[in-house]
Amino acid sequence: MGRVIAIVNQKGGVGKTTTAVNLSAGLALGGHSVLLIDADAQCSATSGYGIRLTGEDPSTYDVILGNATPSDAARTTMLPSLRVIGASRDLVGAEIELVGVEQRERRLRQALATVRDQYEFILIDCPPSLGLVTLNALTSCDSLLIPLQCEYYALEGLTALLETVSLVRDSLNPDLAIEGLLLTMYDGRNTLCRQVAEDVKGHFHDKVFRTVIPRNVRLSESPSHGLPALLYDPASRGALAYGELAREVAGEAIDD
Amino acid sequence: MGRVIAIVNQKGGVGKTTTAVNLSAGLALGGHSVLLIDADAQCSATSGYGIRLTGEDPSTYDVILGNATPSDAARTTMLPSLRVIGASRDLVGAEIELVGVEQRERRLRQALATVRDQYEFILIDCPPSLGLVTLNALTSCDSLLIPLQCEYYALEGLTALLETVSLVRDSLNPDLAIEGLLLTMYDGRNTLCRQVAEDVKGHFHDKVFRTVIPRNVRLSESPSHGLPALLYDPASRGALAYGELAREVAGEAIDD
Ligand SMILES: Nc1ncnc2c1ncn2[C@@H]1O[C@H](COP(=O)(O)OP(=O)(O)OP(=O)(O)O)[C@@H](O)[C@H]1O
Ligand SMILES: Nc1ncnc2c1ncn2[C@@H]1O[C@H](COP(=O)(O)OP(=O)(O)OP(=O)(O)O)[C@@H](O)[C@H]1O
Ligand SMILES: [Mg+2]
Ligand SMILES: [Mg+2]
Repeated sequence: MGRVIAIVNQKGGVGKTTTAVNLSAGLALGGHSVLLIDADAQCSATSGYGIRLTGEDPSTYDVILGNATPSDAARTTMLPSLRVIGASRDLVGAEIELVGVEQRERRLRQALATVRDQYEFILIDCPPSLGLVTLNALTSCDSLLIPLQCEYYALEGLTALLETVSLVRDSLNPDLAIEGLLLTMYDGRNTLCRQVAEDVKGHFHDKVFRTVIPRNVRLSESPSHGLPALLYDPASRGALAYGELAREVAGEAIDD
Repeated sequence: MGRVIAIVNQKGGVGKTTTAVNLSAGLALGGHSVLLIDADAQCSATSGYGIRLTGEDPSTYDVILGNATPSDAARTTMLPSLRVIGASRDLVGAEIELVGVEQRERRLRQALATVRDQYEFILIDCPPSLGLVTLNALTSCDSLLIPLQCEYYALEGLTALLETVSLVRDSLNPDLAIEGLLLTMYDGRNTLCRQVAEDVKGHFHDKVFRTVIPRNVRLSESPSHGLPALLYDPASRGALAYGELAREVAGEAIDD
């Protein structure tokens, strides 16, 4: 039975897509079968794998609105055990179109029921908002992974996100758990960054992943080559960190 | 007659709020009367000025839904010629509540008609999405300022934004102009950053502000003190750059 993990944070630019692309690659390189769903109209995770959808291709929008099944929409990638459901710009419209629809928060959950046991991991990259598309992801998943930049505005946004999570748990998805908080773009030379990291660890304890993702230029270069950093520059600090995160998420031993 | 400038980019984390807070401060310190409207449910620009709204305080949500006038909602700040209309979390709900409302994209424009000539500049900080709240900002403004991080994913998002702008120009706001593209978090040592900056200047020419905002830790520290960098550390490279941007936006001579 696949674990569905939503990668969520309404704060923008904290590393959601970078985590979705590189964690999915790390899990696939580790031998696990993975489905990555790009639920962001920006289509970043789709382009992070070098995929460009045409108007005819089934997308996440079609899966949520029920026009295509996840199996139709899942595309192969350069990694044998990874498939990707790409996003398209019409997801912007979904936020409005879903308002009047029956079971509007449960559409993705219903759609994913047909593929849950074909993958060990299903990851969902979310847009920087708490709208109906993100609510669909929070209603479909078993747990959520929260990338967190060690910055003041990012820390401020955490309370709103955790409140939304408990609302979803009460009404739409009672078993929703927190997979963990992931510190991203960490730079130990920066005092504010160190302080925020200490605050988060002091407050969330073992809910914070032991793996910390450093700021590493290879992570921001790799999408322009349509490759995860684990394939673009496997020895880079960014790629190594996401490899370690994949082992931690999969429950395998990580190096201390 | 005040110039209304929306600070927009659906790509997250590109420096919209940092620009809204520090450009409004720069204009106010330059002697101009300024109104800053925080239209993002994350309330970052509100907290960037050390403002915390209580449930009783009128907010941007109330102004858009017509429950309060901009004059009721505008609060004083530590800068004499700057007022701020703060955001609150209920803006998240506005994206859904506005769907069924008459003239749903023009609400903010209608509300601002009452205060336009009381300020020389009205700045609107937008959320990282192209939903109904951002559409309200695009329909209200004379021009838009697009902060752009020199990164691959940020560049990709530009096409979608410019297409939305031309749609808004055709149907809702015929005079909508581009104030300019602002390069943010610029780090000349980073090859990708230099390449993206060259691409953008090569493509958009004089639509790119001459002022470039460097990556500068003081800009990310100042919000934790509830102050713009121009007051927190006026001699810092980040504060000086935003001072220069304010002169450029106001049409005053800038240093070469
Ligand atoms: N550890 C890192 N080191 C250096 N750059 C990074 C790192 N993680 C992400 N980036 C870069 O920072 C920017 C923001 O990251 P990303 O787009 O993954 O965030 P996001 O949360 O998905 O953004 P959005 O809210 O727009 O969806 C991107 O340009 C990305 O390449
Ligand atoms: N020039 C800069 N140098 C260093 N840090 C910066 C700079 N500009 C912004 N930051 C920091 O980068 C992060 C993202 O900036 P900011 O929050 O202003 O972006 P945004 O576009 O408003 O994000 P969102 O899409 O979530 O609204 C913040 O933590 C901010 O403090
Ligand atoms: Mg993203
Ligand atoms: Mg912002």
